[in-house]
Order: sequence, then C-alpha cells, then structure tokens
Amino acid sequence: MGLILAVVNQKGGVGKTTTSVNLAAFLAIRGKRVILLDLDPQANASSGLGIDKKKEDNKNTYSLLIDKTSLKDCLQPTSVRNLQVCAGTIDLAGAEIELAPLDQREHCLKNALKGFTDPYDYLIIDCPPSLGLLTLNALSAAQALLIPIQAEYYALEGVTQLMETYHTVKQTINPELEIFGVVLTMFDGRTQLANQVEQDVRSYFGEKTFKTVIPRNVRLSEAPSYGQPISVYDRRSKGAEAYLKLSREVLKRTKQW
Amino acid sequence: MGLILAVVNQKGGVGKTTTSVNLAAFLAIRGKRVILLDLDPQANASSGLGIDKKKEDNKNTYSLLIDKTSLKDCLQPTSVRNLQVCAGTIDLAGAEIELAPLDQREHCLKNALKGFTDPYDYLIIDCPPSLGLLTLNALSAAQALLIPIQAEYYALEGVTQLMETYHTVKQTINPELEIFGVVLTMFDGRTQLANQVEQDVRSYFGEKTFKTVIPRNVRLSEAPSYGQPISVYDRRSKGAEAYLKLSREVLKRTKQW
Ligand SMILES: Nc1ncnc2c1ncn2[C@@H]1O[C@H](COP(=O)(O)OP(=O)(O)OP(=O)(O)O)[C@@H](O)[C@H]1O
Ligand SMILES: Nc1ncnc2c1ncn2[C@@H]1O[C@H](COP(=O)(O)OP(=O)(O)OP(=O)(O)O)[C@@H](O)[C@H]1O
Ligand SMILES: [Mg+2]
Ligand SMILES: [Mg+2]
Repeated sequence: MGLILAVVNQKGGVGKTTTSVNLAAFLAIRGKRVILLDLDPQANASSGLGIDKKKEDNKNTYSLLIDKTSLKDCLQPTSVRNLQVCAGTIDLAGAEIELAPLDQREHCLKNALKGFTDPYDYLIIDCPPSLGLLTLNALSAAQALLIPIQAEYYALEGVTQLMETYHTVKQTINPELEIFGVVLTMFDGRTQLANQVEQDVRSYFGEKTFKTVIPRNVRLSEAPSYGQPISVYDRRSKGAEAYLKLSREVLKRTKQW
Repeated sequence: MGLILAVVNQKGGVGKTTTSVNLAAFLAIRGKRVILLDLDPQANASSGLGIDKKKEDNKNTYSLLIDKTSLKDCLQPTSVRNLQVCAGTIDLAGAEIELAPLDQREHCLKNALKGFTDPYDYLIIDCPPSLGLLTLNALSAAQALLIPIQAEYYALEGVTQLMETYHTVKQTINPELEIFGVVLTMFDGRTQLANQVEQDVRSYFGEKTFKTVIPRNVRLSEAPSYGQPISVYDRRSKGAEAYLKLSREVLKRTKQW
C-alpha cells in the first residue's frame, strides 16, 4: 500500500496547500500514483488543481466523511496524469460540529479510507489551519506528517503547539504516527529573520528537515489563479525547481521508510 | 460605549494578527482606550505584544469564555499606554468542543462582555483562521468587521465564503453586524497579481475598502520576535507608516459610524 501523508501546521498561510499541490504534481509526473485529499473547507487545493467546485453532483471529502461515500466515488481526475483529487468543500466547515458527538469522531477519515483497495503510492492530505477535529482525523488516518514551516517568527512559535499535539495523538489515537519531514517555505535568504528561523528549525528537527528550501517566488502564488500546479504553469520558475527537488528528496526518503 | 471590531478572515496568514496588534497600538498612542482580545489558540497577538503566556496564574480568553471570569480580571497591561490585552491560550483549541453542546454556544463571548462597564473606545478581537465556533462568537459579539485581505489569489477566493458567513450571521445571530472596512495587506506593487487583487477588492467592496494599503515590509514580521508592535520596534519603517495611516482612517470612519 501507499504512504498516507498529512500536510499539517495550524499556523495559517505557511504553504500547506502550495506544498500539497506542487509536491503531488511532481510525484505524479515521476509516475507515482498520487491522491490529493483536500480536507480544508476553503478547498484551496481543489481550485489550485482546476477542480470546478460548483459542479453540485460531484462527491467530495464531506461525502466521504459524513455520507460514507467510498473514496473511489469521490475521486476526480486533474490536468496531471496519475494525480486524482478528493475535492474540498465549504460543507466541511459544518463537519466538525457533526463529528463532535460521535464515538469514533477522530477516526472517521481513517475508517473511510479502510475500504479503498485501488493501488496508490501517495495519499496526501491538505489540512486546514487548525488543530480541530478535521486535522485530528488526518492525524489519525496518516502514517506520517509533512510539516511546512514559513520562515517567520509566528510560524516558528506555533511549532511547539504542533509538537504537543503530535505527541498527544501518538500516545492516544495513532501510535504509528511519525514525522516524515519538515520543509521551510517562502524563504527569503536576504532577511536575517529567515536565516535565523532556518537555523532554529534545523537544530530542532535535525535530519527530519529537508535539505530543499522553498524560496519565495511569485510564480507559485500566480499558478492557482489558473488552476494549475507550478509544473504546468511555469516549469522553469525557481518555485518549480524547488518543488521538483523536494519531490526527489521525498522519493528517496520513502524508500528508506 | 466603544466600538467592538472583529478582525476576521478564515484564510490563514493574511495579516489578521499583524493588523490587530499594530492598529491597536497606533489607536492607543492617539489616546484611545483600546482592548485587544486574542481569540486565537495560537495566541500570536498576545506574544506580539510581549505577554508572557507561561504565567499560569493569569486569566485569559478561555477563563472569560468558559470559566466566566469577568473581562476586567482577564486584562493585562502592555508596553503601550492605553492598550490592554485579554490573552489567548492553547486551551481555546478545546473551547470549540466545550461550547458545541451549549444552547447559547454562539453568544458566550457576547454575554461575557455584557458585564464589562469600564470605559473603552475600541475592543479589537483577533480571530483564528476558521469560521468555527470561536469566530462565530466574535461575529455575534462584534458590531463590525475589519477584514484584512492578502493581495493573493487564494485569499481573494476565500472572500466569497466570508461574505456568505457574514450574511448568515446577520440574518440569524447578529442583525446589527456591519462591515467596518477592508484592508489590503502584504501588498507588493511590483507584481501583477497584487494589482489585480486590489482592483477586484476595490470594485467588490467599494468605499468600504480603506485607501491605506499595507505594503509587504520585513520589519512587520521581525517585530513580533521582540514582543513589540511596529510603533515600538521600528516607528520609521514603511510598515509603521502604513498602520499609522490606517489608524487615522479608522478614527475618521468611527466618527461617522
Ligand atoms: N514559496 C512561495 N512563494 C510565494 N508565495 C507563496 C509561496 N508559497 C505559498 N505562497 C502563497 O502564499 C499564500 C499562502 O500559502 P498557502 O495558501 O499554500 O498556505 P496554507 O498554509 O495552505 O494556508 P491556510 O492556512 O489558509 O490553509 C498563498 O497565497 C500562496 O499562493
Ligand atoms: N505587511 C506585512 N509585511 C511582511 N510580513 C507580514 C506583513 N503582515 C504580516 N506579515 C507576516 O506574515 C505572517 C502572517 O501574518 P499574520 O500572522 O498576522 O496573519 P494571520 O492572518 O493572523 O495568520 P493566522 O491565520 O495564522 O492567524 C506573519 O509571520 C507576519 O509577521
Ligand atoms: Mg491551505
Ligand atoms: Mg493570527
């Protein structure tokens, strides 16, 4: 079976979606079968891959979690071969309140994925900016975490909370959960702050920190307005080069996993 | 009584905290009595104002919402005269699940503020990046919304969801709720994307859009690591000038409110 990776950080705007979408695209280009599961009510990963959210009849992550639709029926193709998406939806905002009274409230996603038997290499979950029930469902379903950290102070400050939650989840709902890797995003090497944050992150996470650092690159923020990953929008940009390099590191690390 | 402003946008990392902290500071410098209420479990606004979150015995927004401590007992002074903070805490992450079963679950904050009789000019609520129960409490307690919008595509896309929530709240839990203003943040005039987003925001929100645009300025992201608002950290920076200008527009608009 494939590797289920939750892309998570409760700090907002650190590059979770940008990392999910572009890493998924480059892994798929290398021939890996990739599923991107958009667990965020904002559904940014879905629009970043050109999914039309207005098509009412399409099944999505809400159908998977609450209506118990099979994952197979929720998947949609994208402009990238080997990459399918389970789209996000605003309805997920209500899912947290609907899940709250259930016995297995943290395990709904894990249970929903159990029935899926099609082969895949990676299932990447893009999480919302919170540590609420949706993210807890991702932490329960995933085998490993991919943590984007923006090279800024508030983002660094949030790491402690994230680690506390990781340890709690590991002791309670998912003992197998590991940290797959940490990636620095929106890095502007000209600022002292970014260099300081990089130093702090590498000393805290050691080998878990990917060598690849994602630079701040306006092409990455333009691509979603065309519904395209960076591999399609501007393959020669610094942003694309960085995510290609990251995908190579991810492939290497998966072999040793 | 003063104006209760909720600084809200479910999109993460758009500058809610940076706007709350620095606007509050410049309003206080002008002699206004300002309270900053940190409703985010990340508690970034609190650390951005130098509040020591480790001091266990201090009351905070969780005490206010769940333990029914009076707001007066939850307020702490800051390095800026006339500015007090009701600090955020990680415990707020659990508050959403604790509030969910309550009858008045959206009105807990509104009810908690009712008992506060000390005079103030502005009560600014920094919201988390979601439209869950904590943010709904802010939308119920506030008279008006201040909406920061990052000059990026995903942030623009999220505006529709925010407006849907605003209209629902206005029809159900708070008919008085108005849009006080919309401010563009992290604006880099050299990019076409930023200029496009500005055009879209001004045509969508018209007069509600502040003339002041907050530029991307690294000094704004350095200041929180010293626990200082930009008025203290680097009063001459472009970021400080922009938030000073914004505070002037806010004062003018309050007179006509
Ligand atoms: N390396 C980069 N260079 C420039 N812009 C970037 C980069 N990475 C992300 N962005 C832009 O920054 C903004 C925040 O990124 P993104 O939305 O991916 O973060 P997120 O963590 O998924 O946010 P949220 O917490 O709201 O889910 C987006 O507008 C995105 O296009
Ligand atoms: N105008 C600006 N120029 C440069 N950096 C900025 C600016 N405004 C905010 N920042 C930085 O960008 C990051 C995101 O801003 P901030 O944390 O204020 O957003 P937020 O909307 O409060 O995020 P969250 O959704 O996590 O609450 C922070 O690291 C902040 O220091
Ligand atoms: Mg996202
Ligand atoms: Mg914030």
